Amino acid sequence: MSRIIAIANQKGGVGKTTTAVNLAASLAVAEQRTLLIDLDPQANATSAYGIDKGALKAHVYQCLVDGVPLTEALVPTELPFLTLAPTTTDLAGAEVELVPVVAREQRLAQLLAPVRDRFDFIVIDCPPSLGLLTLNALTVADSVIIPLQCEFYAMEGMGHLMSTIELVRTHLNPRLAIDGIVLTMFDRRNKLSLQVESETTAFFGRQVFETRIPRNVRLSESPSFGKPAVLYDVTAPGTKAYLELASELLARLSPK
Amino acid sequence: MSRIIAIANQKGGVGKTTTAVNLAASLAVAEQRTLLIDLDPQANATSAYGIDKGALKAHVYQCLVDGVPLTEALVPTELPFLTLAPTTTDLAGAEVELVPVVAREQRLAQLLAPVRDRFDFIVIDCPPSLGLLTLNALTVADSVIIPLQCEFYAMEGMGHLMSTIELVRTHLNPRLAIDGIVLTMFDRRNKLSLQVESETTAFFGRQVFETRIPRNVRLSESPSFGKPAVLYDVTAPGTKAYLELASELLARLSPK
Ligand SMILES: Nc1ncnc2c1ncn2[C@@H]1O[C@H](COP(=O)(O)OP(=O)(O)OP(=O)(O)O)[C@@H](O)[C@H]1O
Ligand SMILES: Nc1ncnc2c1ncn2[C@@H]1O[C@H](COP(=O)(O)OP(=O)(O)OP(=O)(O)O)[C@@H](O)[C@H]1O
Ligand SMILES: [Mg+2]
Ligand SMILES: [Mg+2]
Repeated sequence: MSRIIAIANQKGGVGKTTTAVNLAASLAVAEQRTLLIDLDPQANATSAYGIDKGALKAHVYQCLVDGVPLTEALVPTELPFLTLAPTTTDLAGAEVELVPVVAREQRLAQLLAPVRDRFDFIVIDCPPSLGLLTLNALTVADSVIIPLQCEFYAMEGMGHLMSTIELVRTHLNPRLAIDGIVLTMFDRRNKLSLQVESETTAFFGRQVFETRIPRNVRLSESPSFGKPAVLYDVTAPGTKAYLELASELLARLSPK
Repeated sequence: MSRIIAIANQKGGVGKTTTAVNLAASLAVAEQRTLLIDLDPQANATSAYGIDKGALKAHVYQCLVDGVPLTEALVPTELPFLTLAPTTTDLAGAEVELVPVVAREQRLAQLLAPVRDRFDFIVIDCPPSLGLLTLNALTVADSVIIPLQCEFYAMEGMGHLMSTIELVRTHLNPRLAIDGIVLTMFDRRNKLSLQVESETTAFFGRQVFETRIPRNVRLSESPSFGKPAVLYDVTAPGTKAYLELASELLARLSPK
């Protein structure tokens, strides 16, 4: 039975895509059958795997809005245990086009039902908003992982994100859990980073992953080569951190 | 006659709010009568000026959706020449609620008409999307300033942003100009920064501001004190860069 995890945070630039791309790759390295869904119209997760968006047979927008089966859109990656559901900028239209649709928050759930048992993990990269695309992800997800950049504005947004998760639990998906909060772009020498770390662990306790993702330029270089960090520079601190995050997640999920 | 400038880029975390907040403050320091509009439901520009969102008489959502006059929402700041139109997270509802409204892209233009002559500059902070809020800003704006983070994903998004600006020019606002692209979080020692700088200047030429905004921790600390950088640390490299950006903008706009 697969676990569906949404990588969500309405604050922009906090490391959602970097986390989705590299966590999915790390789970695949651990031989977990993994599907990465690019649910962000920026289609950054699709570029991160070097996919040519012009040559796609089908993509997520067509599945969500036109009813094309998700199986038509799935593409393999260089990692044997990782499959991708790619996106193009067309997806930007879905936020408006889905507004009048019946059960508009359930579209992604309907798409995933026929394929979910093929995978151990389904990881969803969300856009920087709490609109219909993110709501679709939170509605179908078993859990959410929240990347939190160690900055003031990112901390400030946590209240709004948590109340949205509560709303989803009440009206759309009562079993939505929080797998954890992962501190990203963490720099131990920076006062603000340490302040965010201490406030977040004080407030959220064990919900904060032990793993810290350090600021590491290799993480921001790898997408320009169309590779996840583990295929670009396996020795980089950022790569190791995401491998560590994947094992921490697996340990948290395995029955005690 | 005031100039309305939208600070826009759908890529998250590229420095839109930091640019809107500190450019507006720098224009006010240059004694230009300036209005800063927070059009992002995250309400980061509102927090950057230490405004208590719970104590507001009125805010931008009520103006856009309920028709409250914008004058009701305007609040002073510590800078004599700077006024703020504050926001709360309620604004997140507008992206969906405005969908069925007649002339939905013109709501902000209608709001600004009665107040625009009181200001020399109106600066609009946009959310990380190309939805109805950003379209409202691009429809009323004379020009747009595009903050560009020196990273791969940010570069990748420029095509989508430019084609959206073209669409707005064709259907909604034929006089929309681009005042310029400003490179943010620029780090001369970082290969990727230099690569983005050379590709951007090669492609966009004079549209790129000479001013580079360096990565500077004082810029990310100042919002936690509810002050723009010029009131938090006037000697910081980030503060100086935004003062420089304001003078470069004024020089570009003044008749030769
Ligand atoms: N740990 C890190 N070290 C260095 N750079 C990073 C790190 N994590 C992310 N980045 C870079 O920071 C930028 C923002 O990260 P990313 O795009 O993953 O965030 P996001 O939350 O997905 O953004 P958006 O809100 O636009 O979807 C990217 O250019 C990315 O390469
Ligand atoms: N030049 C800089 N040096 C250091 N930190 C910066 C700089 N510019 C912005 N930041 C920090 O980087 C983060 C992202 O910047 P900011 O929030 O202004 O981007 P944004 O484009 O408005 O994000 P969003 O897409 O969420 O609206 C913030 O925490 C901010 O404090
Ligand atoms: Mg992203
Ligand atoms: Mg912002």
